Amino acid sequence: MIRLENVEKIYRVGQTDVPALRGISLEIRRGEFFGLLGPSGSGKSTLMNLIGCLDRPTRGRYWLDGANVEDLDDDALSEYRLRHLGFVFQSFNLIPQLTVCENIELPMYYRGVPPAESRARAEFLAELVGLGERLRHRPAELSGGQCQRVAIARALANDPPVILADEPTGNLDTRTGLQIMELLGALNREGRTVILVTHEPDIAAFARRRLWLRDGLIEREETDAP
Amino acid sequence: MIRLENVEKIYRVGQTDVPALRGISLEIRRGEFFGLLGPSGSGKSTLMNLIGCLDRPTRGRYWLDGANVEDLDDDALSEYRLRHLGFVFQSFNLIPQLTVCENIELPMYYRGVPPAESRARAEFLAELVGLGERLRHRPAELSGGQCQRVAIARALANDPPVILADEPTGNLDTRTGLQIMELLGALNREGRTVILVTHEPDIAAFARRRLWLRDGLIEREETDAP
Ligand SMILES: Nc1ncnc2c1ncn2[C@@H]1O[C@H](COP(=O)(O)OP(=O)(O)OP(=O)(O)O)[C@@H](O)[C@H]1O
Ligand SMILES: Nc1ncnc2c1ncn2[C@@H]1O[C@H](COP(=O)(O)OP(=O)(O)OP(=O)(O)O)[C@@H](O)[C@H]1O
Ligand SMILES: [Mg+2]
Ligand SMILES: [Mg+2]
Repeated sequence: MIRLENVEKIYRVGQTDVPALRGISLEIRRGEFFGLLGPSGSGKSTLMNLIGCLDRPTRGRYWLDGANVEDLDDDALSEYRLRHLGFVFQSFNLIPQLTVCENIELPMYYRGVPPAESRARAEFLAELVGLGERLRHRPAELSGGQCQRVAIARALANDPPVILADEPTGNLDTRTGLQIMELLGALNREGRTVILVTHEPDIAAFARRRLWLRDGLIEREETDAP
Repeated sequence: MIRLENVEKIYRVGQTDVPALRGISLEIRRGEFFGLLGPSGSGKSTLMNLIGCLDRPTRGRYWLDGANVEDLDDDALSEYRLRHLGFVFQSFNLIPQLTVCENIELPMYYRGVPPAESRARAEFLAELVGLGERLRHRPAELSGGQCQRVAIARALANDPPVILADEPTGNLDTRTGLQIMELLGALNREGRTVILVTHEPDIAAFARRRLWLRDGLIEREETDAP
């Protein structure tokens, strides 16, 4: 379903090359719960951005549901992302001028979902992450963990078959974090693919297959018995 | 050294009052390592902002080193903050247009430290948090955990006697997080007061005294034997 072959990502900073990913090959099957771990700066978010079609590899090949992603132009990639992927960003990336409700509705708005329907679903998702009382707040009027939960709700707006979550519990207390993981676990059991970056072992334990990065390369892998 | 008496903070959102802190009384002595825990939305960052003189209480009194903070005007408060407090923000608050080095130098610049000296200290602090190779990067060219480490280095720039850290390891892998905590522990042993928000028990364990908030009130407190 998701297949990377010798993928590299080199960033250019001034006169220097920063090789964030130095040759990644992996395969993630439909319906997997996949965990990505590794030290700060090891390339996890970079890899997530490539898998999530938010960026393109410098070298290497990437297949998504059999389609070779390099052959898609930016519009096609954008459309693909909207339909297939829900992304929880490490730094949330909420729109400051929009309310909680409007932030969650945004992916639905882009897909042309009628306002009454997108509003109802946004309210449902806000309730699901414990923010039913914060619908009219703007991001600046929220706690860090509340912002993170809006980002999670937004990622689920179009009910995507693939959910990418980059440190979704980093700003959450243990109990709220586990509630979010239970939610992701339930979505996974219903057949959705979940790809999760985390540095917390208790959170990583929800992923049946786990990959460690170090300095832009795969260091090791673990798979639980079914 | 830090004393709060019946402190309340009420935010106004549209027509609604949000009582983020509903009556907090506490005392933090010079040189303590103090931990603040509690669920997402319970008021931790709000309390940190009050202690850190970034905001004022709606009601209640606040003494800092014997000075009644309500009697200080905004300029005096700003000056006090610059000299006495180093703040690691939950969402980092780095300046996007400045490099890592310039971000760390900023508090020194405001204090009139000569450029050669502030540059040398910024490079030293960047090394200390493992970012010696990232001095010329801008925040958009950093990983989440690297941004967090820049925020930590910046908080230490003026060598403040009081360090306030709001979730300083939320974006760090376990090993890097523990390195940062060792650093804070060493600074504390040298006599600095450290006030830390965290939701991770292993991180909270570095604080000898710990307070739990729930819905804007103190729920319980723990102190380790000396
Ligand atoms: N600027 C603001 N305007 C309105 N309400 C706010 C504002 N900042 C915080 N709040 C509200 O006050 C409450 C406490 O927020 P605070 O940021 O202190 O929580 P927290 O304990 O730090 O949470 P987290 O662990 O998620 O970071 C939350 O319910 C939040 O919605
Ligand atoms: N836009 C960019 N431009 C230049 N360098 C970048 C950029 N984004 C990331 N990097 C660099 O690439 C490396 C990998 O970054 P990445 O964000 O993927 O790490 P990460 O594993 O997600 O780290 P963390 O756990 O701290 O979030 C880092 O060394 C970082 O400095
Ligand atoms: Mg990252
Ligand atoms: Mg907070």
